[in-house]
Amino acid sequence: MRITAVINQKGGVGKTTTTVNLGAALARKGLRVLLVDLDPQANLTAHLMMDHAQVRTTTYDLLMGDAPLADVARPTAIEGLFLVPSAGDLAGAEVELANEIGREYFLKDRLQKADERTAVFDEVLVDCPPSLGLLAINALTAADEALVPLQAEFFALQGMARYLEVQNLVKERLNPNLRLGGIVICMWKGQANLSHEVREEVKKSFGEVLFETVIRQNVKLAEAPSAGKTIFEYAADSNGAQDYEALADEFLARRGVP
Amino acid sequence: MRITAVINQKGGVGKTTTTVNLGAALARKGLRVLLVDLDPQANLTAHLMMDHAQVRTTTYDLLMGDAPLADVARPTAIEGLFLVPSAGDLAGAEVELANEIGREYFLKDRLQKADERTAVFDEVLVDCPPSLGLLAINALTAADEALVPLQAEFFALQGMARYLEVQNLVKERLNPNLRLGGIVICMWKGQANLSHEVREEVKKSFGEVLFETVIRQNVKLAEAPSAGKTIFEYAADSNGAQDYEALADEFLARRGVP
Ligand SMILES: Nc1ncnc2c1ncn2[C@@H]1O[C@H](COP(=O)(O)OP(=O)(O)OP(=O)(O)O)[C@@H](O)[C@H]1O
Ligand SMILES: Nc1ncnc2c1ncn2[C@@H]1O[C@H](COP(=O)(O)OP(=O)(O)OP(=O)(O)O)[C@@H](O)[C@H]1O
Ligand SMILES: [Mg+2]
Ligand SMILES: [Mg+2]
Repeated sequence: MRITAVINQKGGVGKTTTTVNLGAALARKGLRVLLVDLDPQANLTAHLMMDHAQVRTTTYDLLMGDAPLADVARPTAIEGLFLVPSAGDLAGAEVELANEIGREYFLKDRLQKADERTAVFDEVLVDCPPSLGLLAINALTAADEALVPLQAEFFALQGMARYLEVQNLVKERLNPNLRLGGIVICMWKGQANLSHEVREEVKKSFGEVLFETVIRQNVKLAEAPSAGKTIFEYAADSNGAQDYEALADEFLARRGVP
Repeated sequence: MRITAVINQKGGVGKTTTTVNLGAALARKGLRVLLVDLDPQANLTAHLMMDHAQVRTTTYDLLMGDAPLADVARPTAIEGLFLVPSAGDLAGAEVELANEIGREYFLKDRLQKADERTAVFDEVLVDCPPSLGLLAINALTAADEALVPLQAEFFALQGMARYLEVQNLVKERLNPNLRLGGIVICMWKGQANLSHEVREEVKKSFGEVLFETVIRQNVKLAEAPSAGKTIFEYAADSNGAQDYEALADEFLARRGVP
């Protein structure tokens, strides 16, 4: 079971969109994939049409309660794709965790307590909120690697510098295994010089870490959530479906999975 | 001195872009405008090219230290436009505030302590981080009104429901004057049915609160920050400049300012 934190404190860069669609692309290749909604906004949960009435136990119960992972992870409409849904109660977790001993290890501890019912997950993707608070730190502490969606715009580079500071601290003090698995450019519009300049800058600073695959701006990706579908069910021939399929191939190739 | 919180916990919807350009448009009309960067990401500060070397006292010093507003508010390159810059130290404030008595009133208290040197500000716009944590609550507690930038995409409506819950609690318990001054649609692409559906939905739910002015998607708005300029210096004839000019007119008309 490999754990990836999908993280960037900059808002609106494609974290949730990447979690759903990369997750779905991996499930389509026969892997068993668990998505964890670690954002109190619960966009990932809404995207997969987990109507709040259906949601019994949430990420909050996993983190702060006694609910085992097997009870909280629910199947989605996509074969092989499971979700730990979140709700507004998760907003409270950040404050409640603040005074707990070992507050950074709560998620790691719960995911590792997986019993034989949940040990079958191949990949876990954790959708993070747009911040570097305790929920995001929990994700980085539990993760084998971080995947950073990035929008090729001005604020991206400043954000990366800040993110790396935090990742290095987590690696030093909480999770020595943590590595930056990849940066993926999302919402690529490619029409402005700015996008190309930022991409070059990222390539210069991060080299191989930057995925070759770029997720192009594609209105179908923005529409799919309102239909409660992943891009593969909503618009299988779209650029969005192609790009996330290509990202999944590259993601697995980096793992050495043929 | 009227205080407006520019707020939406959904990330990447145009909060910083609106704070800078609405602020600049108001300053161009002869008003004295103070922008407060309340986001540890410090995008607003970077946009106005406040090189970190120039930044001596920050929003953190204002909130947590003893620095009076007059010492922290700095002039920008734009006449009549001032900025309280932020830096990474602000990330600590959220945790430090958690155990303080009256923790929600820190910003309100500092802005109200304004002496004759700062009493001349007509408008204060506070750029909020993408969350509803203590920094955002401080902004809502200090504010006369909230301005909510909104992207006409699927997650917008779910976000608004959550936002209103929090605004109502702040109004009930901390700031009875608080009102929702306006919702402004940003990054309008208008090409997808989805955008129109969301806009209709918002109109239905919020009526007059929704600004007539819509900020269209315009690459010049995304480029201006890399030049350290507002849209009016960077591309005065662009859609972006027109739209933020129109927003400023509507913003003032709502105040009854001729
Ligand atoms: N490649 C793309 N093309 C077009 N629209 C996209 C693309 N990726 C994401 N979007 C849309 O852009 C918006 C922001 O994306 P998303 O919500 O996934 O970002 P996020 O980083 O998870 O945001 P937050 O910081 O609020 O968690 C959403 O409305 C989404 O549907
Ligand atoms: N109308 C617009 N047209 C084109 N690009 C825009 C527009 N408004 C904002 N942008 C760009 O979109 C990105 C997100 O905008 P911005 O950073 O202002 O949002 P935000 O809500 O402040 O984000 P955060 O939640 O991270 O604070 C930025 O790169 C910005 O330059
Ligand atoms: Mg998200
Ligand atoms: Mg911002």
